[in-house]
Amino acid sequence: VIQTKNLKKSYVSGEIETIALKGVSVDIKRGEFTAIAGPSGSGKTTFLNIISGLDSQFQGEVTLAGKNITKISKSELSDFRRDHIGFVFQSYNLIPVLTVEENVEYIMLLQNIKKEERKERVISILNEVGLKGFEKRFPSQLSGGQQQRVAVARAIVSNPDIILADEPTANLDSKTGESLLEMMGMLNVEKNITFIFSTHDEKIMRKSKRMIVLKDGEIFQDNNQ
Amino acid sequence: VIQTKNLKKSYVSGEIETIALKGVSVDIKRGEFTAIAGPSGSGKTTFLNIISGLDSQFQGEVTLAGKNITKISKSELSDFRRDHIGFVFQSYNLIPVLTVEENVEYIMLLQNIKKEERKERVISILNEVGLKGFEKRFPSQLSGGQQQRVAVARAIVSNPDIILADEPTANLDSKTGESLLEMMGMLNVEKNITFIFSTHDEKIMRKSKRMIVLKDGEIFQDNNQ
Ligand SMILES: Nc1ncnc2c1ncn2[C@@H]1O[C@H](COP(=O)(O)OP(=O)(O)OP(=O)(O)O)[C@@H](O)[C@H]1O
Ligand SMILES: Nc1ncnc2c1ncn2[C@@H]1O[C@H](COP(=O)(O)OP(=O)(O)OP(=O)(O)O)[C@@H](O)[C@H]1O
Ligand SMILES: [Mg+2]
Ligand SMILES: [Mg+2]
Repeated sequence: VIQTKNLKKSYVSGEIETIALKGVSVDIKRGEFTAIAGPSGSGKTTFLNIISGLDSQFQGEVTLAGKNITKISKSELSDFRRDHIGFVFQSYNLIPVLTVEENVEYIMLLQNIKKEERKERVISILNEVGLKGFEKRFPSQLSGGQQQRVAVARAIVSNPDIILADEPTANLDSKTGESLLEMMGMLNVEKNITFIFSTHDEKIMRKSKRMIVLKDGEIFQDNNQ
Repeated sequence: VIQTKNLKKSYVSGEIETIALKGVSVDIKRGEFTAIAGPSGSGKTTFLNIISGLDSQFQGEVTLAGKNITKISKSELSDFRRDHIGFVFQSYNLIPVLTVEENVEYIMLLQNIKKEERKERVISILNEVGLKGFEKRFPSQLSGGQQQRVAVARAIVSNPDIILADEPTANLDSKTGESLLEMMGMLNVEKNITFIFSTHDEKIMRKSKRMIVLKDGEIFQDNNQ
């Protein structure tokens, strides 16, 4: 469902050029439960931002659900992303002026889902991530790990085909992280949702069926091959 | 060096009242290397914000280096904090318009340390946290874990007596996290700096001499007693 061929990316600012990805080729199939691991600065976030269509400045080829994302229009790509991809940012990126409920519901508003169904799904997913009763709070009224779980709930609630999560358990204690992971494992098995996690968490790496290890912008190891 | 007696804290906003700490009494001695553990939402960040003097809205007593912090003036408390406490925020809180070098150097400017010495210490501490050569970058040009390490470098560079770190290794791979921890362990042994970490990282818990576990705003376990 996601292929990259010789993916390269460098960030240029002023005289500084940082090569973040040096030619990453990978083939991820529908229904995979795959971890992207590697040291701090190895290119995990850069990789996820590109394969999700968020970052369009790169060299090489990226194919998403059979479409070459450099060849389709911006609006077709953002419609595809809204309808098929759930994304969890490393820094959560919750909208501060919206409540927890409004943050989680937002994508379903764009998809014209009826109010009753939206409300039902928001309450159910918040309950699943352990945040029952937190609907009316604002992000600034939450702990770090609570904000992180709202970000995960938001990515899952619209039933996407693909969930890309950047460090989804970094601020969670092991019990909370474990139950979150179990929930995502069930979605993967029951609904065949493809999961790709960037992570340092050894629990996620152990639970993943496949692990791709990045090092200095290259694939160091891929236990699928 | 830090005592709390029956520390209570609740956040009130509109009709919602959240009791974050329900009477925490703890005595932390100079030179300790102590972890504060506990589930997401158990009160770790709230506790660190109060004992560092950042949050002055609480009930109960807090004594910092022999002074009752509710009885001293705001300016005396903020001078004390600047000269004696290094703080690592859970969300790093780097200043976006300053470079890495300027972010780390900032406190030493307030302490009127000479330019040559400031520059030397910044280069040395960035090297120690594995970010040699990143001096001129801005926070937005760094990975998550790189920003986190800048936040740790900033807390340590002014040689404080007490370092309070909220989840200092959450976005670091285990090797980078381990070397950071080792560096902090050496500062603790060689300079008798008191370290208090809020953490979910089992490596930090194993390395700590003392662990206080919070649960729902109370002390669940303290292996010092
Ligand atoms: N500004 C705030 N307004 C209202 N409630 C808050 C605020 N900050 C924290 N809380 C609540 O207080 C409780 C304790 O929060 P705290 O941030 O101290 O937990 P924590 O142990 O640091 O959690 P985590 O491991 O997720 O960072 C939580 O239930 C949280 O929702
Ligand atoms: N906006 C940017 N401008 C310049 N350089 C950047 C930018 N974002 C990332 N980089 C650099 O690109 C490299 C890869 O960064 P990336 O964020 O993908 O790493 P990562 O594997 O996600 O790290 P972490 O585990 O610390 O989150 C790093 O060296 C980083 O400094
Ligand atoms: Mg990252
Ligand atoms: Mg916290």
